[in-house]
Amino acid sequence: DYVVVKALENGVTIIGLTRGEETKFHHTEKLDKGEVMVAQFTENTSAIKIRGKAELITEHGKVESE
Amino acid sequence: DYVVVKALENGVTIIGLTRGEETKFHHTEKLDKGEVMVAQFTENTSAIKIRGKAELITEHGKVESE
Amino acid sequence: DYVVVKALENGVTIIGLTRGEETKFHHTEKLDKGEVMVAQFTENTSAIKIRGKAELITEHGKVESE
Amino acid sequence: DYVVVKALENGVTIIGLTRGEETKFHHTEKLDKGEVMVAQFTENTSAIKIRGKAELITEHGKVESE
Amino acid sequence: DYVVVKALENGVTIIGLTRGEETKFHHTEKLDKGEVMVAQFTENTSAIKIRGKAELITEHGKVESE
Amino acid sequence: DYVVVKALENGVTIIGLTRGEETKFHHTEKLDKGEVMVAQFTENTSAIKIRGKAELITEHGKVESE
Amino acid sequence: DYVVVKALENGVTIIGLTRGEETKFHHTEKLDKGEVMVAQFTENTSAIKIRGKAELITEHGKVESE
Amino acid sequence: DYVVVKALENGVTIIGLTRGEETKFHHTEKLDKGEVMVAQFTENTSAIKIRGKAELITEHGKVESE
Amino acid sequence: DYVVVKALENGVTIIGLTRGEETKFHHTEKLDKGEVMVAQFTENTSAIKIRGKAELITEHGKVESE
Amino acid sequence: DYVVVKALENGVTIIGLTRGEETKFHHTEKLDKGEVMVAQFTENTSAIKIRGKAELITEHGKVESE
Amino acid sequence: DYVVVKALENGVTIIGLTRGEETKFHHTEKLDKGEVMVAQFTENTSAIKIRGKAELITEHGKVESE
Ligand SMILES: N[C@@H](Cc1c[nH]c2ccccc12)C(=O)O
Ligand SMILES: N[C@@H](Cc1c[nH]c2ccccc12)C(=O)O
Ligand SMILES: N[C@@H](Cc1c[nH]c2ccccc12)C(=O)O
Ligand SMILES: N[C@@H](Cc1c[nH]c2ccccc12)C(=O)O
Ligand SMILES: N[C@@H](Cc1c[nH]c2ccccc12)C(=O)O
Ligand SMILES: N[C@@H](Cc1c[nH]c2ccccc12)C(=O)O
Ligand SMILES: N[C@@H](Cc1c[nH]c2ccccc12)C(=O)O
Ligand SMILES: N[C@@H](Cc1c[nH]c2ccccc12)C(=O)O
Ligand SMILES: N[C@@H](Cc1c[nH]c2ccccc12)C(=O)O
Ligand SMILES: N[C@@H](Cc1c[nH]c2ccccc12)C(=O)O
Ligand SMILES: N[C@@H](Cc1c[nH]c2ccccc12)C(=O)O
Repeated sequence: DYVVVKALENGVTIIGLTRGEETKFHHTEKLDKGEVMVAQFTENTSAIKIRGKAELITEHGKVESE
Repeated sequence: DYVVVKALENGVTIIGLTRGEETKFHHTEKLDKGEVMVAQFTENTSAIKIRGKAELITEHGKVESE
Repeated sequence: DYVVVKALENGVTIIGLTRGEETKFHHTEKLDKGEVMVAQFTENTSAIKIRGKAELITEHGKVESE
Repeated sequence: DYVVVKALENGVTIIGLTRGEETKFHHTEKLDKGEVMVAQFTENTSAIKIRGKAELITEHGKVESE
Repeated sequence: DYVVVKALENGVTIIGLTRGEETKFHHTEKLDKGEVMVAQFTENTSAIKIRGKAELITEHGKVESE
Repeated sequence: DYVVVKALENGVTIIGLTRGEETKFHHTEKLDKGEVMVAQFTENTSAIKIRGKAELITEHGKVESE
Repeated sequence: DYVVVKALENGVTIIGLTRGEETKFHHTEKLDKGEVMVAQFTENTSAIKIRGKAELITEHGKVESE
Repeated sequence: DYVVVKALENGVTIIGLTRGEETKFHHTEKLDKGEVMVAQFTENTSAIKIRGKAELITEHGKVESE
Repeated sequence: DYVVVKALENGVTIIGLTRGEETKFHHTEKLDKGEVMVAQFTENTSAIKIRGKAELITEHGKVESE
Repeated sequence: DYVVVKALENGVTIIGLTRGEETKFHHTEKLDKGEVMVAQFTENTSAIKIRGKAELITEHGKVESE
Repeated sequence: DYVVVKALENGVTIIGLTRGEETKFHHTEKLDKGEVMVAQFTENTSAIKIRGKAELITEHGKVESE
């Protein structure tokens, strides 16, 4: 399982939330406009949060964050 | 298995309910309008509750919470 | 395996029935109108009952409880 | 594997039959009109019987009990 | 793997045949008109026989017994 | 894996052939017209033979024996 | 994995070839016109040969032997 | 995984090539016109060669050898 | 799981991010215009970032980085 | 996983490349025009090269070598 | 998982990149115009790079390198 994120503006952030009893931010990846990141769910990442204007593509379809 | 939630207004909350004999809220994540969260079911999360106006995308299709 | 429930009125209840030889209610989650809950089948939950007006989405399609 | 049952009248019953050499009724769940139950096959339940007017949805399609 | 049987008349019987070297009837479930039974193949049941007028739904499609 | 057989006349026989180095008939089940049998491949049955007029439904489609 | 063979004339033969370093005929099953045989690949059978006029149905489609 | 071969002329040969570091012919099966062979890949066979005019059906579609 | 990247200009970079608690760049592969790279997710790579003008093809569809 | 190769001219070669740290040719199979070879990926073969005019069919579609 | 590469000109190269913490070129296979190579991802190869004019076919579709 992975998600594809394309930044539609500068300063888009992709945040990895920790797996386990606690839910914290363990990593924030900044994307500039046009950059694409493909990120898996992992032993350390069980939720992903996206801020800023971006296009998100998952197994269940597409959605745009703003 | 994961769900995709896009907040359509500020103050949308995504609540993780505990897996096991007891069912409690273990984490509440707040989303501002336009933010997107992709959240898995995990060893700690066996149910997810969404409050506020948001678009929810799952394997079985789309639905909007209000 | 999980089901998606969207409450179409206040006071919708989602009831988890115990897995095992006995079948009892182990948890009742109340939903207000517009709230959505996504609930898995688990080691503790092998049947789910829905009361009140709600939209239920499963792998096999949609149905509305009343 | 699970089945979805929506009661179309009061007094619908969903009966769980035991897994194993013997086949007995181990649980009968009553549904009022409009209520929906989603029930898995489990270690204890290898057959399910439905009495009364209800809509049944399974992997192989829909059928109405009367 | 399971089959869905809807009785179209009273007195429909669903017979479970034993798994193993011997093939005997281990259980006969009677259905009244309109009743529905969903029955799995199990450790004890490797063949199922249906007598009387009923609608049978399996993975491979529908057929009516008479 | 299972096959569905509907007898279109009396005296249809469904024969189970043994799994293993030897191939013998281990069981013959007689069906009357209209009766339906759903039979799995098992530890004891690796081939099935059908005699008489019947409708056979498998994963790969339908065929009629005569 | 199994194949379905319907004999279109008398004297159709379905031959099981041995699995392993050697390839020999371990069993020949004769079918009369109209009879149907459903035969799996097994620990003992890794190839199947069909002689005479028959209809063969497999996962990859239908073909007629002559 | 298996392939289906129907001979369109006499003298069609289906050759099994050995699995392992060496690649040799371990078995050649002759087919007369109209005969059909269904052959699996096995512990001993990791490649299959077909000579003569025949119709070959695999998971990926049909092709005719000449 | 793998992604396919075709560089649409010179100097496109494909960056592998480390799996585990820390998220760092472990490898950057430069592509010239027209070159294609097919890269898996691995024990060492749980996220991939693409900079520059390229076409990205994944299981969930196509997207162009800029 | 296997590939199907039909030679469209004499002298087509199918080359097996070794699995492991080294990549060498471990076997070259010659095909005459019209002959078909179906070859798996194996413990010994992790890449296959085709020279000469042939039709290649894989899971991902058809392509002709020249 | 494998990819299919057809060289559309002479001198096309298919490069295998090492699996593990380090990413190096472990093998470069040269293709002449018309030659086809089918290459798996393996214990040693977790990324593949293609240079020169070729047609690449993967699970996710086709793309041409230049
Ligand atoms: N730490 C949580 C993170 C999480 C995953 N899915 C969630 C849904 C709601 C709230 C939190 C979460 C967990 O691993 O379970
Ligand atoms: N603690 C419960 C949470 C839950 C999951 N699915 C449910 C359905 C209904 C009620 C509660 C639940 C469990 O793990 O089983
Ligand atoms: N305790 C039961 C609950 C149940 C699941 N499916 C059912 C169907 C009918 C009646 C009860 C049930 C069990 O785990 O098996
Ligand atoms: N006790 C039986 C119940 C059953 C399942 N499927 C059946 C079909 C027919 C009759 C009985 C059954 C068993 O576990 O096997
Ligand atoms: N006892 C038999 C029952 C059976 C299953 N499939 C069959 C087909 C034909 C005859 C008998 C059977 C077995 O487990 O194998
Ligand atoms: N005893 C044989 C029965 C069989 C299965 N498939 C066959 C095909 C042809 C002939 C015999 C068979 C076996 O288990 O393998
Ligand atoms: N004994 C051979 C039988 C066989 C299977 N597939 C084949 C293809 C060609 C020739 C022989 C075979 C084996 O198990 O491998
Ligand atoms: N002995 C070889 C046979 C083989 C399979 N696929 C091939 C492709 C090309 C050449 C040889 C082969 C192996 O098991 O790997
Ligand atoms: N080190 C992280 C990398 C990562 C994967 N997916 C992510 C999503 C968001 C942020 C970081 C990541 C991990 O393995 O989990
Ligand atoms: N020996 C290599 C062969 C190989 C497979 N796929 C490749 C792609 C490119 C180059 C070489 C290869 C390996 O097993 O990994
Ligand atoms: N050595 C790396 C190679 C690699 C695979 N996918 C990648 C994506 C980007 C950069 C490098 C890679 C690994 O096995 O993980």
